[in-house]
Amino acid sequence: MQQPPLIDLMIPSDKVAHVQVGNHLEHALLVLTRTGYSAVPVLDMTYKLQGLISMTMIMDAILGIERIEFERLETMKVEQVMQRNIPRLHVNDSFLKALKLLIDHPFVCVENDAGYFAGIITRREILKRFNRSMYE
Amino acid sequence: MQQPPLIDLMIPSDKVAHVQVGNHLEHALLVLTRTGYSAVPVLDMTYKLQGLISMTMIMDAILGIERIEFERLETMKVEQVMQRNIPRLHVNDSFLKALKLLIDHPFVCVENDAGYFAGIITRREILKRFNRSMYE
Ligand SMILES: Nc1ncnc2c1ncn2[C@@H]1O[C@@H]2COP(=O)(O)O[C@H]3[C@@H](O)[C@H](n4cnc5c(N)ncnc54)O[C@@H]3COP(=O)(O)O[C@H]2[C@H]1O
Ligand SMILES: Nc1ncnc2c1ncn2[C@@H]1O[C@@H]2COP(=O)(O)O[C@H]3[C@@H](O)[C@H](n4cnc5c(N)ncnc54)O[C@@H]3COP(=O)(O)O[C@H]2[C@H]1O
Repeated sequence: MQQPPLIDLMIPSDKVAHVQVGNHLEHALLVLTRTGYSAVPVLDMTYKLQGLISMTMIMDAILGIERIEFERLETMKVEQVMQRNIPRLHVNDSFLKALKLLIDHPFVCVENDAGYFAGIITRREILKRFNRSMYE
Repeated sequence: MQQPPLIDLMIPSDKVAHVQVGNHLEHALLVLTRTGYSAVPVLDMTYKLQGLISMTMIMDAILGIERIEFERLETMKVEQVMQRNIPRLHVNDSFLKALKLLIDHPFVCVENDAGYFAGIITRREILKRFNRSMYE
């Protein structure tokens, strides 16, 4: 199968739902529920990638010993709960490098030369490409 | 790439986290949060596949107009909220049929001849197989 450049597969940043490090968990929960995504990137005010946040991370943070501590949604921030250690791709990385990461991650964030968030590569886009190659 | 039989890729039912149609949403939320899965199959008491439930479906159900109505977690049941219309594969279906479905679904449930839940095919397993083929 021909290896396409990542830019051909990437969902550009302006189409990617995200939250800010400083948002409260309640806002993040609303973004995830309304978009229907189970996880989205977390950016800072300079549009640099800081991590990712998922429904599970939020639920984990508010699940107390005796009950679900819903008030924590208003007091805790995204940056206290997000996953900071995440794989990153550069716009010029190879398809094979992206594929390797997508084995364990539903999506991977892509950065450009200046270190800004450029978009995401998703499993769906890779699978669509492989599906096409099965019929060529 | 060689097309493997689905049984080679399938995660067998005894390894698949699931919930029951009659469980309350609170139980489903705990299963999802503890396993870390964003969605799992829903079975009935005869071990037949009835649908799937996700974090988002649960959150959607309890997100009221003014506030998050957490009490609904104890009053509502999985069967009121789950997605019933889901793709299904048979153990003897082709790899290509599974691939096509996995473009739009992170996992697809597999049924056996007797119509019982046999396991799931995940995007991760398909991507691992494609990754291997890129180096053969
Ligand atoms: N609103 C929607 N419209 C159409 N299909 C939808 C959809 N929401 C979910 N899906 C389908 O469900 C898959 C899993 O979504 P999930 O939100 O768990 O996982 C997603 C989500 O965490 C993230 N993602 C995808 N597109 C995004 C976007 N535009 N903004 C932010 N995050 C995105 O990447 C993961 C993998 O996405 P992928 O497309 O491979 O796979 C998606 C897609 O096939
Ligand atoms: N406990 C864990 N251990 C290791 N890796 C984990 C993990 N939880 C999540 N992941 C990674 O995150 C991906 C997305 O998981 P998610 O729960 O959104 O979406 C999952 C989940 O909804 C379902 N799933 C996978 N394995 C399952 C199982 N044993 N029981 C129930 N549902 C399962 O199939 C979807 C796609 O799974 P896939 O393996 O392709 O992709 C998984 C896997 O690469």
